[in-house]
Amino acid sequence: LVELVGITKSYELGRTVVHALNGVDLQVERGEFTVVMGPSGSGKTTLLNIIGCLDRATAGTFRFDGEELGDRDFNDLAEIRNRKIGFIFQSFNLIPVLNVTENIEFPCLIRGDPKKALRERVRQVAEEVGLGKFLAHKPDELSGGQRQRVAIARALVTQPQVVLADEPTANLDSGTSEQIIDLMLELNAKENVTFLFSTHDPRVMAHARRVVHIADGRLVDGTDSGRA
Amino acid sequence: LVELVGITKSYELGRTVVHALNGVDLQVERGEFTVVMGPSGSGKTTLLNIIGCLDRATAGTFRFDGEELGDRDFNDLAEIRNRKIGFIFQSFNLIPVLNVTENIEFPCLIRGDPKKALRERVRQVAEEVGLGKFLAHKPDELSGGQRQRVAIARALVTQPQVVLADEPTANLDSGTSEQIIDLMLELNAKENVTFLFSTHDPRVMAHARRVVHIADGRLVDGTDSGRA
Ligand SMILES: Nc1ncnc2c1ncn2[C@@H]1O[C@H](COP(=O)(O)OP(=O)(O)OP(=O)(O)O)[C@@H](O)[C@H]1O
Ligand SMILES: Nc1ncnc2c1ncn2[C@@H]1O[C@H](COP(=O)(O)OP(=O)(O)OP(=O)(O)O)[C@@H](O)[C@H]1O
Ligand SMILES: [Mg+2]
Ligand SMILES: [Mg+2]
Repeated sequence: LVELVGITKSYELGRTVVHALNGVDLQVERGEFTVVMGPSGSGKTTLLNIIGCLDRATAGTFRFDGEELGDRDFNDLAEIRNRKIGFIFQSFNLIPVLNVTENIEFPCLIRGDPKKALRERVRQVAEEVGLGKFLAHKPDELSGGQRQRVAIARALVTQPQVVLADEPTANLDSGTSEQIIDLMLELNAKENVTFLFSTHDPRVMAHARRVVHIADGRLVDGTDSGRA
Repeated sequence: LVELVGITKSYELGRTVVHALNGVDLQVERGEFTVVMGPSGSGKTTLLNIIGCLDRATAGTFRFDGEELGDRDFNDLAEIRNRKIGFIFQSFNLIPVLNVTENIEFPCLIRGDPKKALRERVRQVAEEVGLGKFLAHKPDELSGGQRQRVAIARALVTQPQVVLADEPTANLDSGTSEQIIDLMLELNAKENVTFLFSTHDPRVMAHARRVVHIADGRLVDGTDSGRA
């Protein structure tokens, strides 16, 4: 499903250059439940942003579902993202003026899903992440973990092929985390949805069928613990 | 140091009222290293915001360092906060247009610390949280865990009596978390700085000398595991 060869991502800040990714080769097959782990600043978010078509690599080749995407413009990338990829952002990226329902349904509205069935689906997925009583709340009327779960629901409501989850349980207590992980495991088992996580959470790692280690912008050889 | 009696905090949203805190009684002595834990939405951030003079309770009495603070206005609360309390926000609250150095030194500038000694102190505390090479970076040029550490450094640079830390390690890997916890334990042991955490992180909990449980806006009886 995802094939990265020699991916680099560099940022130029005045006179310094930061190499967030430094020659990454990675393949992710359909149906995987995979964790990328590494120290703070090692390149996890950068990697997920490129796979999720939210950012473009400085160099390297990137194929998603058989298509070479390196030279696509942002509109093409947005089209693919909207149709195939659910993204749970590390910083949630909720829209402050929209309430929980409107934040969750937003990506579906962008791609033109019919509104009537959508509202019922939004209600259902909000219940599954424990937010059934908060549908009318705005983001600043929610706790940190509640906001995180809005971000999770928004990624899942689009019924994506791939979910890229950047530290999706960082603000969640044990019980809520287990609930979320179970939901994701079910989607993986029944719908063959591919999950790629960046996480430090041992509970997520306990369920991963494959763990990939990243340090200083490159995958660490010999630590790829299996093929899903 | 901190005494809360019958604290409630309610939010009115249209026709519903959310009781974020529902009659909290809590005492925190100088020099404690205490964790408040509870499910997402249970009231941890709300509690820390009130103790940190960032918000006011709806009802109840609150004493900080012997002074009754319930009827103080926001300017008085800001004065106390700037002099005595360091706060590590769950959402970091960095100022986007300021770089790492400027974000860390900001609270000291507000209270008029002399600039020359301040810059050296900022550099030192940035090094202690592993950000020595990022002093000129702006928040949007940093990873999630790097931003969290700017928030931590900003709380510690003021040399506060109390540090209120709302999920301070949520975005940090094991190694970085242990480094931060060690730094905090040292300040607690050598400078008698009081630490009150909201956290789900077992590594922080492992070092807590007292754990307080909160659910649905109230402390759960029988679960206060000790007095520091
Ligand atoms: N500004 C607000 N307006 C309305 N309701 C709020 C507001 N802030 C918090 N709440 C509600 O109050 C309750 C407690 O929120 P709080 O942020 O204290 O929880 P928390 O324990 O910190 O949760 P988490 O672990 O998810 O960060 C939640 O149900 C939340 O929705
Ligand atoms: N927009 C940017 N501009 C400049 N540098 C950046 C930018 N985004 C990230 N970086 C740098 O690139 C490196 C990798 O960042 P990235 O966010 O991918 O790390 P991460 O592994 O997700 O870390 P964390 O666990 O802290 O979230 C870091 O050193 C960071 O400072
Ligand atoms: Mg990250
Ligand atoms: Mg909170």
